[in-house]
Amino acid sequence: MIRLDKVCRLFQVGDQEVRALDDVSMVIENGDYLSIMGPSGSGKSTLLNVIGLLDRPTSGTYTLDDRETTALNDDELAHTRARRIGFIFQSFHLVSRMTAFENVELPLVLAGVAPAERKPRVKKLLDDLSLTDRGHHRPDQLSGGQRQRVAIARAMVMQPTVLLADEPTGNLDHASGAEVLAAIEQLNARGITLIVVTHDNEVGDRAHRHIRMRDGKVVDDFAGKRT
Amino acid sequence: MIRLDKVCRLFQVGDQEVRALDDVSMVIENGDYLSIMGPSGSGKSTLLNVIGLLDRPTSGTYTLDDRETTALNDDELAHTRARRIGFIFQSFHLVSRMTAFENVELPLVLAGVAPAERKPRVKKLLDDLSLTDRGHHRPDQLSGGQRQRVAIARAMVMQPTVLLADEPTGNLDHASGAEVLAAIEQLNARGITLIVVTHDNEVGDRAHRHIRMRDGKVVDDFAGKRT
Ligand SMILES: Nc1ncnc2c1ncn2[C@@H]1O[C@H](COP(=O)(O)OP(=O)(O)OP(=O)(O)O)[C@@H](O)[C@H]1O
Ligand SMILES: Nc1ncnc2c1ncn2[C@@H]1O[C@H](COP(=O)(O)OP(=O)(O)OP(=O)(O)O)[C@@H](O)[C@H]1O
Ligand SMILES: [Mg+2]
Ligand SMILES: [Mg+2]
Repeated sequence: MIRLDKVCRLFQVGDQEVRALDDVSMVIENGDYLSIMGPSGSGKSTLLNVIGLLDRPTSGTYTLDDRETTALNDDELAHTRARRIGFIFQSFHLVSRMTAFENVELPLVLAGVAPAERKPRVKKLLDDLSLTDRGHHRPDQLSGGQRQRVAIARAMVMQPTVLLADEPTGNLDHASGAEVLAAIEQLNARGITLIVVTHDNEVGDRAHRHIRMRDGKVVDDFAGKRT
Repeated sequence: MIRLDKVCRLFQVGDQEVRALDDVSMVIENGDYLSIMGPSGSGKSTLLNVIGLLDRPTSGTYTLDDRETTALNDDELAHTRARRIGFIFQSFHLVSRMTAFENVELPLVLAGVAPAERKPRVKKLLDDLSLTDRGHHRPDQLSGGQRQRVAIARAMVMQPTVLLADEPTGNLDHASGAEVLAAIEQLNARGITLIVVTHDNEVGDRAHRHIRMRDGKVVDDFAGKRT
């Protein structure tokens, strides 16, 4: 379970203070499927980064399965993150000197999974996302949407307990986007908590619960399929 | 006028050959407003890179206002590009150690425009794209959509004769996207040739002429507003 209590995240730029998250409180149960929408700059990525243990609140608390994360040191954060959280970044963050296959395989390599087990797992994910012929391309040899799908595959390959997707279909045509959504929703159907930040209403509407943000605040939080 | 004649662009990856552009021919008149749509990996960015003189055809010719570009050397290409073409990249390519303001100002600095003239021009563009309070933020201190708008402002600041936009609204909510489209369409209204690659049908429909690509080929090319 994810519990945020009065979380604030302030950024300082020169003498300007930016309230990227302003007093955010919420509870997310295991296996929930949330969408987060709102204007550009409203705090969506910052919220995801805090939930994903990539960033710490300035104030307030974040409890992940009864562990108070704000009390953990950086090593403990990194360890929890690697074991439990899959993150699809808005700007992908692929390793430029590795191929698509190696990028997706990397979390499994770092976790000590044997080649005989990890190779077919990576291959299956690439096939599911129509990247079969692009496995040996490096990121600079891929289209924007292909890079996005590699980032998605990498986030899924460890079967994390929480999958955080920051604009996963932003660079994709309708058909590729549908493929991606089917894949991550299948993970949710198996019990993985799924949080999707999106600007696309059609994508956001598929979630079971809908969060809207504005100026660092959660201004709307309602459950139920809208269509 | 832009004229492509049987343009091919092949990429070699190991022993695999990718036909990113496959026998593309088209004529674009000065002041035209085109959208280019198609599946992920169909060749849209590659087509834009060739038109924008960032990449050369493997075969075929590209004539830009009666100059055969395939005969130009790299310096001449760079010179033509700097003077005439504004490019909004799918992955932004901002200078990470410069502020948003400095990123937008950079083309004017390189062109030798005096501070007294370039400062207000940059400020106006930042205001038009709702970036007024973010001018002194560096790219890593901006949201994804804010970075996208900085990339857009930079492409517009030199008043290029051709503006090439690769998925300019991919990271933007509806309102920010509308702001961007209004700004670039205003340039088109003043005679600038505008080519927009997009996955969003609502955005693509606004163009006066619609190109569809599939597997490196142009499979559709029709004029007129669809709605
Ligand atoms: N440098 C390269 N080396 C090898 N293959 C490449 C290279 N650049 C692009 N490709 C391949 O060429 C094809 C077209 O790429 P392009 O980037 O033009 O697609 P796109 O239509 O812009 O896709 P998207 O909608 O995903 O951005 C893709 O299949 C891609 O893998
Ligand atoms: N490192 C930072 N330093 C200063 N300000 C920051 C930093 N990171 C983000 N911000 C600011 O915090 C606000 C929220 O940023 P965030 O990336 O969470 O927005 P977002 O909702 O994801 O936007 P988008 O839809 O454009 O991706 C923005 O106004 C941004 O400029
Ligand atoms: Mg964001
Ligand atoms: Mg592209």
